[in-house]
Order: sequence, then structure tokens, then C-alpha cells
Amino acid sequence: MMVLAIAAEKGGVGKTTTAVNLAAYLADRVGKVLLVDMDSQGQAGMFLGFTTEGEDRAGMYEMLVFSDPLDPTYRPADELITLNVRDGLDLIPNNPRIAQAELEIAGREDRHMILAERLKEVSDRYQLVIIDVGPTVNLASLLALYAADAVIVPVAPGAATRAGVEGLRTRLRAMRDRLGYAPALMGVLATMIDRRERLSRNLVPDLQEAYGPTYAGHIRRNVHLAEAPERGLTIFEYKPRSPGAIDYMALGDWVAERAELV
Amino acid sequence: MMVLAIAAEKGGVGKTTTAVNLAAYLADRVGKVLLVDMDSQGQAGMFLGFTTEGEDRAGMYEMLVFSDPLDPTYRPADELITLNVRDGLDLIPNNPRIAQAELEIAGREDRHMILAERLKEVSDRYQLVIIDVGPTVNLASLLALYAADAVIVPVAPGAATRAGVEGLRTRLRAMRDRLGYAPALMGVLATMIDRRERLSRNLVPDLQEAYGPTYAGHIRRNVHLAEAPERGLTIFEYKPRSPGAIDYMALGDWVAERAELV
Ligand SMILES: Nc1ncnc2c1ncn2[C@@H]1O[C@H](COP(=O)(O)OP(=O)(O)OP(=O)(O)O)[C@@H](O)[C@H]1O
Ligand SMILES: Nc1ncnc2c1ncn2[C@@H]1O[C@H](COP(=O)(O)OP(=O)(O)OP(=O)(O)O)[C@@H](O)[C@H]1O
Ligand SMILES: [Mg+2]
Ligand SMILES: [Mg+2]
Repeated sequence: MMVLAIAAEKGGVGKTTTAVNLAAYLADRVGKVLLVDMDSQGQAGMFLGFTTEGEDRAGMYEMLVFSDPLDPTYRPADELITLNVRDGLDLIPNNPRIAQAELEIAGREDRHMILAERLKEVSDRYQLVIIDVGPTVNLASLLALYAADAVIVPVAPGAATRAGVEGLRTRLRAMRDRLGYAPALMGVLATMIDRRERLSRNLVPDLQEAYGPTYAGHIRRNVHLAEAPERGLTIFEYKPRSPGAIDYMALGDWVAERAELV
Repeated sequence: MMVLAIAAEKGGVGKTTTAVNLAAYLADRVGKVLLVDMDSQGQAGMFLGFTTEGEDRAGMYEMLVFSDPLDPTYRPADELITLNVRDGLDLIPNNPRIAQAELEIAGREDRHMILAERLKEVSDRYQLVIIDVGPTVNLASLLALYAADAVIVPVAPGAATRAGVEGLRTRLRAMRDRLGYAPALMGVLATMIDRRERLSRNLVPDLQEAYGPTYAGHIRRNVHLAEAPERGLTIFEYKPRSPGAIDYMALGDWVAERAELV
């Protein structure tokens, strides 16, 4: 099982769009995939048509808080997963209660390892786990990075793009120093690329030069990628021949090869 | 003195762009303005050409941690402000150390009031304080909302836009219940509006209908707004006759009137 985190310290760069469409595409191709939402907004579920309103749906809060096998409140991980949100794709949904979970686990010595341990419980069921990491430096994103084998960083044209990637790399180095582990940087992905705009035209060669083989390609700005989530559909269900669908298929192939999943 | 928070639970919707350009425009018109960066990225300073590399520049970490007047480490608020980043505009910069500050103040009974108390220390110097609030539900954003008299919520076209505003309103209601105070919703601002796209065309009437007099107007998608921060310039310095500059001037006038600053 390979655990891949989609993380960026900048907001609105396409983390959730990438996590959801990558998971949906690879679920058909490489076997069973688990999509993990580590953002308190619960957007990954919403993009697939699951609302977080149904507070009674178990998810990340239970995963983190009822995670100690020696405690009577323990609940096995496989009970807390929403099965078959799409063919071959399961989901751990999230909602704002995760902020409460952070407080409840803050005192545990092993808190940074909790998600990694929970994913180990189900490692025989999935080829790939994809984690949508929220934009903030907090305990939830630390758990996600500690559980991940590798990271993909989406970068959109605009202010301080390179600082976003370097900020994450600095964070990974600090993790390695303090906790003895950090995921590898698998790829830097240019998103929302519109060839008509100078910022987009500059970003692609900038990233290629700075990151070489770690450059994962680019996703064109495509309004269908923004419309699909409103209908709770992946880009492949909504507009399978759109530039967005084509670009995320190319990314999926690039990831499958790098992760030696095919 | 009026304290206005620019907040949205969704990332990348134009919070920092709005905070910086609104502060710069109003600093000329209504008197002295203080821009407060409550986001660990430190983007507000970067948009104005101040990098967070100079770790030795005092800012939000010191504001929060050395804030107890009875403690020998106390440092007065006016010492920690970067003066005259533009005519009539001062700045409290931020950097990732704020995550550390959150841990250091987590045990204090009055932690949610710390920023509000610090701003009171300088209330005789400023007509207006504008706070750029990061996209997450965390202690830093709670302090920002508790210190604010009113909130403007930027909303960009795309997935779950209305849920973003309603999520914030729910949070304000919960604050009122638990802490006995919450800021008023001054305005909902549509951002990145491109008339050629259906999602943009739908968003404006949607918001007008849902929020009536609280609808603050819209900012057109304008590439100059994305280019200006790369040069450390406000939109007024970079392209004063661009659609971005015109739209932010209109917003500034709307805010000045509502806040009775003129
Ligand atoms: N390539 C693209 N072309 C056009 N729109 C896009 C593209 N990628 C994402 N979007 C839209 O941009 C907005 C932001 O994308 P998304 O929510 O995936 O970003 P995010 O990084 O997950 O944001 P957050 O920081 O809030 O978690 C959404 O409305 C999405 O539909
Ligand atoms: N009206 C606009 N037209 C075009 N680009 C814009 C507009 N407003 C903001 N941008 C660009 O979009 C990107 C996101 O904007 P900004 O950083 O202000 O959002 P934010 O909500 O502060 O993000 P975060 O959640 O990371 O704090 C930036 O690159 C910015 O330059
Ligand atoms: Mg997201
Ligand atoms: Mg910002």
C-alpha cells in the first residue's frame, strides 16, 4: 500500500480537486483506493456528493479519538470508512469536529503517529491511499504528512508560489529532524494554467527548471473542473473529454508509474 | 477605531488580496490604518514587499506571547508594529512561528481575548484595523474574530461557495453562545468574477438574493491583481486604472460608508 498526501500551504490551489480526481481515476486502474479527508471543511466528500451535514456518519473524528486499542472506546478503522463512494473507491469523510479531536489527542505521546497506525490497520485492503491535506500548519496536517510515503504539491500561478513549495519542504525537513521521519516529495504540479496569462506562462518553465524530474506536469484552467463539484461529480463523470479530465488522466498515469502501481 | 476581519473558511478566495488592497486604499482616505496578518503564511506582508525571512522582525508571535502586563516578558503593542509600510498604513507581520504561539497561550483562561486586548492598547492611533484571517478553524482565527467588530467574507465562484459563508455564520453563532460575543457580518463579497463563465454569472444574483443589503458587490477576475503581489505592490501602485483597482476602490467606498468612517 502506498500513501500519497496532496498538500500545499497555500489555499485554493487545487488540493481537493487533485485528490478527488486522482483517486477516482486510479481507483479504476490500480485496484482499491482509499481517499482520506484531513481538512475540517470536509470538501473531498462534498466533491463526491457526500455532505457533512449527516453528523452521524462516522469519519475522521472517530478515527483519531477512538484509536487506542487498549481503551474501551476503541473502534476498528474498517468500521469508520464509507465504502464504495465510487467503483473501487472508499472514503474517510471529515467535518469541523476534527478541531475538537485535535484537542482530545493533543496530550498523547504518540499523537503524530495515530493516522499512520490507523491506515496500517487496513493496509491489506488498499493499493493506494490519497490524503487531501488542509492548507494549514496544524496537528491534523502533521498527522497526514507523518502517515504519507510521498507528497504532491499543487502550485497555482500567482503570488508567492515558489514560497509555498519551499515552505512545505522546510516543514518536511523540520519533521525529519524532530520526529525522525518525513515523506518524500514525489511531485510539484502546476494547476489552473491559462496560457493566455503571463503568470501561467512563466510558472511552468520556472517549476521545470527548479524541480526537474519532480515536476509532475500541469493542469489547465478548465471551468468544468469548477462546475463538477457543484453536482457532486468527478471530472470523468461530468465531462470525460474536457481538458480537465485529460490532464488528470495524464497525472494519474504519471503517479501510477512513479509509485510502481502498474 | 473599527476592527474589520476579512475571513472565509475556503482557501484561495481572495482574503489577502482584499485585506491588503482595502487597507492601502482606505489608509489614504480615512486616516491611519493598521493591517494585521493572522495567517501563518505571512502573505499580507509579502504582498506589500515585506518578506518573513527576517525572523528578527517582531510581529504576531510576540504580540500574543508577550502580552501579559503582569509578566516580566511583557512587551508593549506599539513596539511590535512595523510602521509606515505605506503612507498612513502600519502592519503587524506574521510567520509560521504563530503555530508555536498558539501552543504557548493555549493554557491561558483569557486566550480568546488576547488580540482584542492588544488592539485596545493602540486604539487611539488608528481609525481602522483590517485583519487578514487564515482559512482555518483554529485558535488564531478565533482570536481574530473575537477582536473584530465586523467581518467581510470573500466568495469565489466554484464548489460549495454558499457553504463557505454559511459555515462562517454557524461559527459566529457558536462563538456568541460559548463566548458571549461575535462580530457582525458586514458584507459578502463576490471575487474573481469572470462574466464569460456560467459559475460567475450565477454567483452574483445568488449572493444578492441570499444576502440583500449585506452583498458588498463584486471584484472582477483581473490578472493584474495576481501580478501585483509578485512585485510587492498594491493594485493602486501597479495598475491604478485596471478593473482590479476600480473594483477595490468601489469596495473601499462601500466599507467607509458602512463603517461610518467618512
Ligand atoms: N484547473 C482548474 N481550473 C479551474 N478551476 C479549478 C481548477 N482546479 C480547481 N479549480 C476550482 O478552484 C477552486 C479551488 O480548488 P480546490 O478547492 O480544489 O482548492 P484547495 O487547494 O483544495 O482549496 P482549500 O485551500 O480551500 O482546501 C474550486 O472552486 C475548484 O473547483
Ligand atoms: N480578482 C482576482 N482576479 C485574479 N486573481 C486574483 C483575484 N483575487 C485574487 N487573485 C489571485 O488569486 C490567488 C489567491 O488570492 P489570495 O491569496 O488573496 O487568496 P486567499 O483567500 O488569501 O488565500 P489563502 O487561503 O491561501 O489565504 C493569488 O494568486 C491572487 O493574486
Ligand atoms: Mg481543499
Ligand atoms: Mg491569504
